Amino acid sequence: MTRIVALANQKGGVGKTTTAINLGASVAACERSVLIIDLDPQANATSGLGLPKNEEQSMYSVLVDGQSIAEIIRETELPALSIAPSSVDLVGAELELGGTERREFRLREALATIYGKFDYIFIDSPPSLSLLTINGLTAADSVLVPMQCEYFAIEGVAQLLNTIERVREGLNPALEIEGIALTMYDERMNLARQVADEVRNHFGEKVYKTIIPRNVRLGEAPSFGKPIILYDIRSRGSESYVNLAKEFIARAENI
Amino acid sequence: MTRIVALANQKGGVGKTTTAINLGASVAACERSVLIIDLDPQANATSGLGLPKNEEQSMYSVLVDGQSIAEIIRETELPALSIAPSSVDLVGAELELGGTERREFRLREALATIYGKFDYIFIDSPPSLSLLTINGLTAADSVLVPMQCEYFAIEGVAQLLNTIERVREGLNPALEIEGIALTMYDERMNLARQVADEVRNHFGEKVYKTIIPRNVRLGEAPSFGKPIILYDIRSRGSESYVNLAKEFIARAENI
Ligand SMILES: Nc1ncnc2c1ncn2[C@@H]1O[C@H](COP(=O)(O)OP(=O)(O)OP(=O)(O)O)[C@@H](O)[C@H]1O
Ligand SMILES: Nc1ncnc2c1ncn2[C@@H]1O[C@H](COP(=O)(O)OP(=O)(O)OP(=O)(O)O)[C@@H](O)[C@H]1O
Ligand SMILES: [Mg+2]
Ligand SMILES: [Mg+2]
Repeated sequence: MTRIVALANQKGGVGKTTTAINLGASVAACERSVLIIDLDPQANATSGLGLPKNEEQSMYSVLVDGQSIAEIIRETELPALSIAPSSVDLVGAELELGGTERREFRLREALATIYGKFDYIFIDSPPSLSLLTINGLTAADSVLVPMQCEYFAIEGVAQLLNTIERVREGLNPALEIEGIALTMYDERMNLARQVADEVRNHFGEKVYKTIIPRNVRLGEAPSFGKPIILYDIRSRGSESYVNLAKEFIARAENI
Repeated sequence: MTRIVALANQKGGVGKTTTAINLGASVAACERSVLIIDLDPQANATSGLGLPKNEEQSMYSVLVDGQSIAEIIRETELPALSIAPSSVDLVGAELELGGTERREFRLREALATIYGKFDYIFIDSPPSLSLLTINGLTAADSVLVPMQCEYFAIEGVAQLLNTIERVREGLNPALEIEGIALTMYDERMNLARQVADEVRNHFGEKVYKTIIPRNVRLGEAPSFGKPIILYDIRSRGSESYVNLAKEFIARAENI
């Protein structure tokens, strides 16, 4: 039983990768086996976990050349956390898959070959709603939306929900919304509270109670190639992602 | 004499739009006529200046339908600042232009029709290196790179410079680097200083001396549809973008 969760939001810099790494790591620390799929040509999740991003064996070779995904999966410092790395080659993937039959299903078909090997698979997406992100949404059971509590973040939600709807109708009827996670919350900003309230009014119970605060340690951790719980377990960043993981598991496992 | 500057960085949320709006506004306040081109389907620059983003007349109709760009230009609250708005339709533009002859030159050809009408044209790009951003780089005299002082920001630079080089070789031999602007600087973060030093070591004089600090007011201003200098002239956000404007003008006009 594997639950596949796509992290998606076309707005840039809202914490998709930071959430993929740290929610992934914190769920793994709760004794669940976790795989992170890095679907972003920027390969931030890959380097944020200390792996090189110019390897020949990557999500590029899986999606474009059809290499077996099991062959490219790498371990991380955390025993229960693995990653299928990206590489800069992935920049060309959308173009190269452009005319291919069933190009939206490449990831879905790859994940079918490892179904059951992990409790959770988190897919990190690029800041766009194009073919790579669509592959993530088509492969997933659900989508988790990291949302920064700022003005431009609110604006992009309608378009994202639109895309999710179109994927449901045309490609993946079972796609659900796992939840909305409020990220990079800055208490000094009046606007942050207003945005958080508006998101809760709109999405109700879907919004996780845990809010991830702005915390310098979260920005520093990837420069050491570590998730926050290995970099600074006592930080507010660690505390909040561990709480988010517990809330995530309780919801996903109906506890 | 118009100088066309593309704001580009494929990393998300590094301040491209915030710089397009506020450098644009601050340069306009220095008695230069400025046009902002919103090339991002998210249309953040458009809404951040208080305009609607679902209009029929937008950069979509210019790039895809060939509408005259002069017809879509709108005024803003600042007399010397205008904007060519984006719209959500632009999402489809890259696909629709996909097979078109000279699809990288659509913006360049449109800007040729208004050459000389503005002192400066700033082009806001989406967080990607695909066709819309390529149109911006092909149309521009130079590219200004907003860079956030965080780990993932450093990683993306090589790829951006690569793209600039390929545009020079194949599409726009005259493309220069206008400069690098350090944005969202958080003094509490050791990493920020290290990243800033590394950027200066690498790019030397190209890096503007003015650093834009993290300032809550900069995040609030777009929710009122205003540039920072109309929203809160006394804020550190205003002060820094005004200083950046002076530095920008001095460099661009060889003063
Ligand atoms: N809660 C936080 N506190 C402080 N810094 C954070 C926090 N969350 C993320 N960051 C930092 O903010 C930047 C943007 O975050 P991140 O890269 O995770 O966003 P993203 O949505 O994946 O961006 P992109 O759209 O480019 O993929 C990164 O430098 C990251 O380290
Ligand atoms: N110096 C700053 N201080 C505080 N907040 C800022 C600052 N600069 C930008 N912001 C806020 O940070 C968020 C990201 O900035 P912005 O949207 O300008 O980046 P971007 O590079 O255009 O993002 P995208 O890649 O999605 O186009 C926005 O909510 C913006 O209001
Ligand atoms: Mg990311
Ligand atoms: Mg932007």
